[in-house]
Amino acid sequence: KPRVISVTNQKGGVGKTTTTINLAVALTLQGKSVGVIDFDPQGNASTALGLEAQERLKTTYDLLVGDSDLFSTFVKVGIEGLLLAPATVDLSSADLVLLKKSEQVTVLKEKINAVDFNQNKLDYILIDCPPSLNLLTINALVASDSVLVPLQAEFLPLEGLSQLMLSVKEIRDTANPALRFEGIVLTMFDKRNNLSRQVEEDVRDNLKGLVYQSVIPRSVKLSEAPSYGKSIFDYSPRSKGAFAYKALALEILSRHEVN
Amino acid sequence: KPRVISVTNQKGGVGKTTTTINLAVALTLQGKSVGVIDFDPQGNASTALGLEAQERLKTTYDLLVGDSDLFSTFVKVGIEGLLLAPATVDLSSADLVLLKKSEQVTVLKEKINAVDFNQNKLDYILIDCPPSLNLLTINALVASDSVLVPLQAEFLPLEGLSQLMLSVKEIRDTANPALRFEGIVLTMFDKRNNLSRQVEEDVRDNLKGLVYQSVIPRSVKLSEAPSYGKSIFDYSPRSKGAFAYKALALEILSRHEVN
Ligand SMILES: Nc1ncnc2c1ncn2[C@@H]1O[C@H](COP(=O)(O)OP(=O)(O)OP(=O)(O)O)[C@@H](O)[C@H]1O
Ligand SMILES: Nc1ncnc2c1ncn2[C@@H]1O[C@H](COP(=O)(O)OP(=O)(O)OP(=O)(O)O)[C@@H](O)[C@H]1O
Ligand SMILES: [Mg+2]
Ligand SMILES: [Mg+2]
Repeated sequence: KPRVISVTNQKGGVGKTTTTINLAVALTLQGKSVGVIDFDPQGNASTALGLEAQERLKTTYDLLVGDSDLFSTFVKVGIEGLLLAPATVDLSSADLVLLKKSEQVTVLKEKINAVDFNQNKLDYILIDCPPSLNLLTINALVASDSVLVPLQAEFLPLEGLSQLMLSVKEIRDTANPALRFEGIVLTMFDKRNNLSRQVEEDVRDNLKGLVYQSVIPRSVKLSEAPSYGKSIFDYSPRSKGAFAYKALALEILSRHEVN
Repeated sequence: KPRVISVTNQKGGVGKTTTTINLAVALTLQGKSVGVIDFDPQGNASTALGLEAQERLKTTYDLLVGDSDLFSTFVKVGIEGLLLAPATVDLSSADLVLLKKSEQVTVLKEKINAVDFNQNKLDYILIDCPPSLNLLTINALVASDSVLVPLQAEFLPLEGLSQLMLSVKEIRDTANPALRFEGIVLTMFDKRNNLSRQVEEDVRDNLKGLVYQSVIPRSVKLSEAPSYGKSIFDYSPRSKGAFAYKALALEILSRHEVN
């Protein structure tokens, strides 16, 4: 069975989507097969991987609310080893529909468990979560083995971190005892900026081994790549953003291979 | 009756909170009295205005779900002419509670309409919305005269704009016929960056008069100020961020005084 990782942080604009898609591609470049589940009604991960809105026939709305199974929702996006379950804005009404079902928080978990992974090989599933702790995010956390938290190295994003950690603990205590922290990755880091360095110091002091050594620098190329529907590895493979996401992938793999 | 403006964009991290609080203070410096309603469970606007979590006794959760009225929720935060209705993380469960009520989307509107503004003078109410189009944001839009949209000058944020405009139109057609666009303000703008300039050109070509002339530049001081609980006007009054938010306030006032 693949390792399922939710990429989440209720603070907005911290680099969840950018981390999900670039880490996914970095893992494929290390020979892994990866499924990306776009769980944000904005559909940013689907756009950033180059799938136009009109090409999203089966979506994560159908997966959650309809009777679509995981592998009939996955599509290829022209990147070797990568599959995408795309999202459209319909997903924003999934919350309300799920509330009326008896199974509100385990729907995604069941769809993943229903797959025969001997037939359909996958090493990783990455779930790009929306910026809130709503039923979509809860479904993702309940379905996951671990949580990866992108943290923008600024003050307001740092404030929400303890709330997020409490919510993850609550999910672990109530619905998913296996859920643990994959790690915290600092994003949009600017080493010339005092605030960035201060946040890094704070987080490393308090959370020690949870924080990856790899840090994602602020880089315009990372914000340009989505407008071409390309990962950083296609758009600008020798940029500092590409090296940083490759380093993050290697660090994550080294933690898993050891365990 | 004050002019009620929702500051909203379902895209995360685009500068909603930064715009709400700094515009609010800029308006007070022009002699206006302003109420800020923190409608985001992260409570970032409350933090950025210097109100510690343990000082938030009556909150917007009590306003929406309990029987607190608007002026008993407002507190002073040491800024002349400014009142704040603070938020805590409790607000994240307001969605679920509102769903069980008969009145789901008009609760805030009724709390505002219940106030005797002859007794309690206010020129503006600014509502800082969370990064989603959930029941909290819908309550804010239904209660508002207009919508102010901070737009980060990048590709992924631009993508969500048409969706937001559709949602505003839907609210206008169903629940609040008076709702109109206050305007779109470009944030975190970096004129050295091609992408910023391209987004500006796109938006001005397509949306013409909706886009303010005033543009908020990317400025580290704006991201540092919240860690001191201060607006940019207290933290760094001669910074480019302070001048930009003053210019935005003057532009908004000139549009209102004329009408
Ligand atoms: N390291 C980086 N350097 C520069 N820009 C970045 C970086 N990471 C992300 N960005 C840009 O910052 C913006 C926010 O990033 P992104 O959309 O990935 O965040 P998010 O957490 O997924 O947002 P949301 O909360 O809306 O889902 C985007 O325009 C993105 O292109
Ligand atoms: N013009 C600016 N220059 C530099 N940094 C900025 C600017 N505006 C906002 N920031 C910083 O960018 C981050 C995101 O801004 P902010 O929190 O105001 O966005 P938001 O839209 O309210 O986010 P959310 O979607 O989580 O509510 C914060 O760390 C903030 O301090
Ligand atoms: Mg995202
Ligand atoms: Mg905010």
